Amino acid sequence: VTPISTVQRLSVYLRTIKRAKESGKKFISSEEIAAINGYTPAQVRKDFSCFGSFGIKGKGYNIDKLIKALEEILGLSERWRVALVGLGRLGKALAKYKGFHLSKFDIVAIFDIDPEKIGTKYNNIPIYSPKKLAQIAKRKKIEIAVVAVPANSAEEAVMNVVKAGIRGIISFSEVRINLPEGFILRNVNLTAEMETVSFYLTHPDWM
Amino acid sequence: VTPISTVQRLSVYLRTIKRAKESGKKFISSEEIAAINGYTPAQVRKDFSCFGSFGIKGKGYNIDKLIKALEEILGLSERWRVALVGLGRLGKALAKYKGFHLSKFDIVAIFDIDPEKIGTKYNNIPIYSPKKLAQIAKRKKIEIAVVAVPANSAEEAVMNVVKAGIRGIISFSEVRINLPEGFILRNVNLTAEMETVSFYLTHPDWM
Ligand SMILES: NC(=O)c1ccc[n+]([C@@H]2O[C@H](COP(=O)([O-])OP(=O)(O)OC[C@H]3O[C@@H](n4cnc5c(N)ncnc54)[C@H](O)[C@@H]3O)[C@@H](O)[C@H]2O)c1
Ligand SMILES: NC(=O)c1ccc[n+]([C@@H]2O[C@H](COP(=O)([O-])OP(=O)(O)OC[C@H]3O[C@@H](n4cnc5c(N)ncnc54)[C@H](O)[C@@H]3O)[C@@H](O)[C@H]2O)c1
Repeated sequence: VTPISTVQRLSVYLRTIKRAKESGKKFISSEEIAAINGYTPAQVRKDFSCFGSFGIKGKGYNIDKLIKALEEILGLSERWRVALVGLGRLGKALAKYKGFHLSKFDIVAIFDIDPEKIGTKYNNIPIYSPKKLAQIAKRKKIEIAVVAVPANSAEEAVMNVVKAGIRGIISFSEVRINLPEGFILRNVNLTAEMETVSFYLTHPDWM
Repeated sequence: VTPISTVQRLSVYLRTIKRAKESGKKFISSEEIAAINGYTPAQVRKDFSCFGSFGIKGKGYNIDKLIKALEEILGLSERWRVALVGLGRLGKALAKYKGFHLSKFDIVAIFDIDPEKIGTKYNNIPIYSPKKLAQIAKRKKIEIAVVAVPANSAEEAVMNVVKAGIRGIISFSEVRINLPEGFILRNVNLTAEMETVSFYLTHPDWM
């Protein structure tokens, strides 16, 4: 079992190393990766060692090799097809966000209960009724769903996603349900980021 | 120095324990806290031990005492006054989000360059020109800013926040600048959540 905190560090490492590549670097050390993100070099080396060996003693890690390995580990060698459920204020910001496409996630279908939206497109993505989720998910090979509906309909919307057989789920309202084997549900909560900031403002010498 | 990953786990523990309180529990064990969130009981105990001792051998942690202690550690004993910079699709979703208020963060002012928005209100929050950020931040004792402007103006908007003396910053577009002592900048990137999902879909037996 790989703890979620390890996976999230791998994501951070990948972003750091991609930025280093953009600035023309060819090698990067665990010290550099750690310093930029507030981790320890030992933590970086330990995380990498779980997945194979990429470093050369004294020279650091080859940036191209490391990006390829991390992308493979994070499942980013292929593109993922994503459904967006709920096209409100947040849904619209997510549908327009270029970062998803840059990192291999393509929103290919939107689902909303609002009759004014069904049958139209947003950012060139077709909008369907949630009743068609199972049918469209199969046809478009959708494997991930992002749920951005009001809190009081989030559980019902997530259950609908599970019933449609979409195994990866991200919800912007806390949902706690029992999932079948092989399904993963991530509850995204931006207050956790706010609490990180309030922690360090309260304890500035622990930064 | 407290690593960011420790702080983010504390946030997750707090949410877990608050939910247990809502369901009427009085005590909770490190095993229960760990199991719900995919951590180990040893990790939970280690995290708590950094900040004091709250547990009673054999009975687990007193939920009311633990909530109070975690809120104090995370700096949530007081309410924080927050500025929102950028009132676009994402900004509107953040301004309406009830979760911030529930966990002690109040958006008290909005700043946007769009002349049609300046001088009006959104969700009963006044909208100002970004030129007034320093003046309004001082008057309303704002200590945290959430920046949701287009990627190409994010660095300029964050610099403006720093100049206004607002020490806690959350940006939805990656910004890398040198910060004065005592300032904290968190770059929020929802693709990290997507990558967590793609990791576990690629390695289902590591869940
Ligand atoms: N976790 C966070 O940090 C965070 C931040 C901001 C917003 N949110 C949450 O995100 C959610 C969306 O916020 P918003 O401002 O975009 O709300 P909104 O009301 O603007 O949009 C909701 C959309 O969902 C649609 N909808 C409602 N029920 C549906 C269903 N069962 N299936 C499909 N579509 C459905 C509506 O027609 C609407 O278009 C809210 O629950 C909010 O609390 C969370
Ligand atoms: N990190 C993530 O996961 C994620 C997800 C969604 C969106 N985003 C990012 O969030 C940002 C906002 O997205 P959006 O869809 O709301 O964009 P938007 O264009 O709808 O809104 C931008 C708003 O910012 C205002 N603005 C522009 N420059 C400004 C400045 N210098 N100071 C103050 N206000 C300014 C505009 O007037 C507008 O109201 C984008 O950069 C987008 O890439 C990030």
